Amino acid sequence: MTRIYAMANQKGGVGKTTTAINLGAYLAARGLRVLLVDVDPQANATSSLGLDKNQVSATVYRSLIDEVSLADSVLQNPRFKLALVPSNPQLAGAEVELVGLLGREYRLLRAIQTVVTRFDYILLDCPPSLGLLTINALVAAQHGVIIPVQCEYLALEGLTQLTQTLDLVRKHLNPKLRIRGLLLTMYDPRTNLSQQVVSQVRSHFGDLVFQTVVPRNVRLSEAPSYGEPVLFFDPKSAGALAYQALAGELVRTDDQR
Amino acid sequence: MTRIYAMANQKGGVGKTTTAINLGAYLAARGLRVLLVDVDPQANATSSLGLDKNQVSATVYRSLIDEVSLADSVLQNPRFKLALVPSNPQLAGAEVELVGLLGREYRLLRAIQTVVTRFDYILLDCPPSLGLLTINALVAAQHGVIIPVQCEYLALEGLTQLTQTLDLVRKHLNPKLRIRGLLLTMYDPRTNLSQQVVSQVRSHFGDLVFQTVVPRNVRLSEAPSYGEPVLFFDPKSAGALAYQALAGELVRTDDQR
Ligand SMILES: Nc1ncnc2c1ncn2[C@@H]1O[C@H](COP(=O)(O)OP(=O)(O)OP(=O)(O)O)[C@@H](O)[C@H]1O
Ligand SMILES: Nc1ncnc2c1ncn2[C@@H]1O[C@H](COP(=O)(O)OP(=O)(O)OP(=O)(O)O)[C@@H](O)[C@H]1O
Ligand SMILES: [Mg+2]
Ligand SMILES: [Mg+2]
Repeated sequence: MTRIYAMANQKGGVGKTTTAINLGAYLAARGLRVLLVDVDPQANATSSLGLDKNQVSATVYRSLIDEVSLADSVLQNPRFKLALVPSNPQLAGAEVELVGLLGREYRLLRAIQTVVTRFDYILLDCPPSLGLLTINALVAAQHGVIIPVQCEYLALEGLTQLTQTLDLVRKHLNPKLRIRGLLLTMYDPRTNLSQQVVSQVRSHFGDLVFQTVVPRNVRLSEAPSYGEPVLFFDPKSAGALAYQALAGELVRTDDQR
Repeated sequence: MTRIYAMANQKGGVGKTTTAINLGAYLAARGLRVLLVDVDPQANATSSLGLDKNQVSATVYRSLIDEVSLADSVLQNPRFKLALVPSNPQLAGAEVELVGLLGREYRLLRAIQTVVTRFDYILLDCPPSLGLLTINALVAAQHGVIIPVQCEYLALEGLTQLTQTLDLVRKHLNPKLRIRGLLLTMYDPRTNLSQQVVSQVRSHFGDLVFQTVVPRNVRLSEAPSYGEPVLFFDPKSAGALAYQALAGELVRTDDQR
């Protein structure tokens, strides 16, 4: 059974891309077949894996707009054991171009059907907005959405708006949409703010919050400049160990469902 | 002469809102008349000043879509000496609703004309995207765009895409659009990454980069939870002193133009 998860949160800079890349890498390291789909025009997931976003032409855009099979855009990275459907800045136009297209909210879901049986996990990295690209990802995310929550006040505050959008998508587009889990990121034990955010999120969302908390760790922000997941950049770092633990927690709790 | 600046960068979480709020507060503390316009559906600038975004109804949305005079949406805060045109989640619909409207890229510029003479500075807080809301702000920003750049690799990487978009807006919509300055934010002197990003941005953009660098400082991220600029929350903090210095640098270099 292939599990499809979207990393979504309209608040910017909360760790969506970092989670997609590093959770993906640790799932792949466990022998699972993993596909990352970069649904963000910033193409940060693409560049975090060492690709030049201005050089790739077979991207998710072609599947969303030109209906080219997604299978034709899948790039394999044998070293990371990760597959990627890349993005490039052309995708920025899709937010508007999708508006007039038939089945505009279901295009990513349809495109993913052509590759779904080849993978155990498909992770969708979303842009920091609630437009048609993120909506497409929320419709395609048949097993739920993973919400990275930075341990900061403004990120906490944005959760209401996100859950309201999830309710709308569930009502009108994807009745199966659920929260797979909230992931607390950039936790800094030295600040009261971090601790307050963790306790508020846990008290409000209960078991929906992953036990694993990702600490603030500079190695996570350095790894993208080397074009590799933290597993390959510094596997002993606190950030790496957290994403390794998250992969274990996800697989374990998936198996129980 | 009223100066209108947009805080823009499609990379999420780089300090756009933090800069708009705190730069605005320190400009106001110098006796200047300052208006903040929250052009982000997340409404973080609105909530950072203590307002409940779900309670405000007179927002920038009404001026962009319903052509209600912007003057009717201006809220004065006597304590902070700041005026604000708030936002709320309804603005998320504007990205799509604007697509079919005449003069869709100029609606914010037109709306601002009704209030421009009342202020010395108008600061526009943008969402983390390059859609029609940010485009409207870039067209309205007659004196330029202030680009917060987080001292991280992915934020550095995104600058090329941003400058390409600025070139397009300058060519098709606002020939006067220029970069007023790049502001390095969340600088952490303990990490090599921060230092590398600073030296790369300075070597690439030269004098366009503000001398003032904003350090990573937890007081800046705590202040929004109290609904006040850092000037009122902790004026002696490193973050506060940096934004005070930025206000001084901006005014000094504006006067020389
Ligand atoms: N746990 C962490 N510790 C330190 N830095 C981190 C951590 N997680 C992410 N970062 C860094 O913080 C920045 C924001 O993270 P990231 O880009 O993954 O967030 P995002 O939600 O995908 O952003 P956007 O909204 O722009 O898509 C990046 O520079 C990243 O390298
Ligand atoms: N210099 C700083 N030191 C520490 N924290 C900061 C600093 N500047 C901003 N922050 C915090 O980092 C987070 C991101 O900043 P902010 O929300 O201002 O960025 P943004 O670019 O407006 O984000 P978005 O893309 O979501 O609009 C916020 O929680 C903010 O409080
Ligand atoms: Mg991202
Ligand atoms: Mg903001």
